[in-house]
Amino acid sequence: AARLIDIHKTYQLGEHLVRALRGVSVDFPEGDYVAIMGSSGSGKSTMLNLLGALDRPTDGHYILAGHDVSELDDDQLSEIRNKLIGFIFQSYNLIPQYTVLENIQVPLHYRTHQRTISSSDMNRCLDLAGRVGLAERLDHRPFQLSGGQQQRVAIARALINDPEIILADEPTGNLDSTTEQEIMQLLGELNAEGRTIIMVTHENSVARKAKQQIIMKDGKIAGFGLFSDD
Amino acid sequence: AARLIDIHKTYQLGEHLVRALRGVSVDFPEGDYVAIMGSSGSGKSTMLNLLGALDRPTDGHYILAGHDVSELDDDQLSEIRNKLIGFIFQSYNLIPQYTVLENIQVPLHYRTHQRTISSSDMNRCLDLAGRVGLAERLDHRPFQLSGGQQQRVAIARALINDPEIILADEPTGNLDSTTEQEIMQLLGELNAEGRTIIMVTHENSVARKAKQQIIMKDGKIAGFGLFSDD
Ligand SMILES: Nc1ncnc2c1ncn2[C@@H]1O[C@H](COP(=O)(O)OP(=O)(O)OP(=O)(O)O)[C@@H](O)[C@H]1O
Ligand SMILES: Nc1ncnc2c1ncn2[C@@H]1O[C@H](COP(=O)(O)OP(=O)(O)OP(=O)(O)O)[C@@H](O)[C@H]1O
Ligand SMILES: [Mg+2]
Ligand SMILES: [Mg+2]
Repeated sequence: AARLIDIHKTYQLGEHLVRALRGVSVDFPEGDYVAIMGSSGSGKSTMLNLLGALDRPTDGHYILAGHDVSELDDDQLSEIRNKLIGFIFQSYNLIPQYTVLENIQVPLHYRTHQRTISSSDMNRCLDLAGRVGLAERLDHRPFQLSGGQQQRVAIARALINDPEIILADEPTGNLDSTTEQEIMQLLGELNAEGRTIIMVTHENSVARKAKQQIIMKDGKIAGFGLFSDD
Repeated sequence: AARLIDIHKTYQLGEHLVRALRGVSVDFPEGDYVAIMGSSGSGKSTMLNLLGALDRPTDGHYILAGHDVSELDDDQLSEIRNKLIGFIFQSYNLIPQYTVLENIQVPLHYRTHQRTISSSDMNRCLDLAGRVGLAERLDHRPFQLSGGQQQRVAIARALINDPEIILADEPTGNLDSTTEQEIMQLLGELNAEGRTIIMVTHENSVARKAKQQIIMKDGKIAGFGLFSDD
């Protein structure tokens, strides 16, 4: 589904260079379920942003669904991204002026083959809102929600287009263990349907639900498997 | 240090009433170290916002450092809050246009008895930035930082005025376990110095560092002590 080949990502900060990724190569076959772990600043979100085609590498190649992303222009990239990928951001990126329902619907407006919201779309919105426990809050806005409720809106929104690839950046960071288990249950079902899930987490309880774990350190893959310290 | 007496907080949402807190009474003596746990939406952040005098209860009394908060006007409240309380927000609330250093310095500008930044202030900024592992990033802005790095700026900022009361809303939600341990170490030292710490967390590994735990459910205190399920 997605393959990174010797990926480098460097940010220029004034005269300072931050080498966020320093040569990352990894293959994610379809149906994979991977947890990316590692210390704060080790490059996890940067890697996920590249996988989500939200950013381009400084060096190296990213093959997404058979296309080399560097050979696609921005429009082609947007189209592929919207069709294939659902992204749960580390800081949610909800639209403050939109209600919960409108936020969940945002990806539906980016579909190239269907511009209107059908009744089956609406049913799917209501169903997902119910799955994340927000059925009663559809007409409220982000500032009226708790941190965990906002996170759950971001999760529902990422899933509305039935994406083949789900990229989740700390999807349960603001959720208590019961709610976390419900979300992990949902992700497990999606993976069982054949979807590819790549999630960043720093919690072993979440990481062990995945099929394999990748550990990042200083912009490189340092190892595989769970941390053994807790 | 802080006492809640039969606190109610109700939000009006159109014709909908959300009763976020439904009769909460609890005393936090000086030097206390309490973890507040409970499911998403149970009222934890609302309680912390009231303790931080960032919001007023719909009913009940809040006694902060001997003053009934309802008898203080907004200016008096601001002054007490800035002098006594350091607040780590669930969504950080960093100022995007300010650098890391400028963000850490924000509370210094609100001091009523000293409007300029002295060299000892500056030393404290550098020291705190070092304590949270951000000494090299002082001139960068939030968008150039990872999620956990942004959280650490919020932590340093909350501590810059040497507050007597530290209110922390999920202070390690975006931190890996090593960085989390460093932050918990720092909070432990501050409590050993006599400061009162009230922190919201949904992680047992964090909650067990506190002296006691309070469990919230549906806007009320449902019990005390750690969750036994993980
Ligand atoms: N400004 C607001 N307007 C309306 N309702 C609100 C507002 N702020 C919070 N609420 C509601 O009050 C309830 C409690 O919210 P609160 O943020 O205290 O929960 P929490 O325990 O911190 O949850 P989480 O663990 O998800 O952060 C929730 O149902 C929330 O939607
Ligand atoms: N837009 C940017 N400009 C400059 N530097 C950046 C930018 N985005 C990220 N960085 C830097 O790149 C490095 C990796 O960041 P990244 O967000 O990938 O870390 P992370 O592993 O997700 O961390 P966390 O666990 O704290 O979220 C960090 O040093 C970060 O400060
Ligand atoms: Mg990150
Ligand atoms: Mg909260």
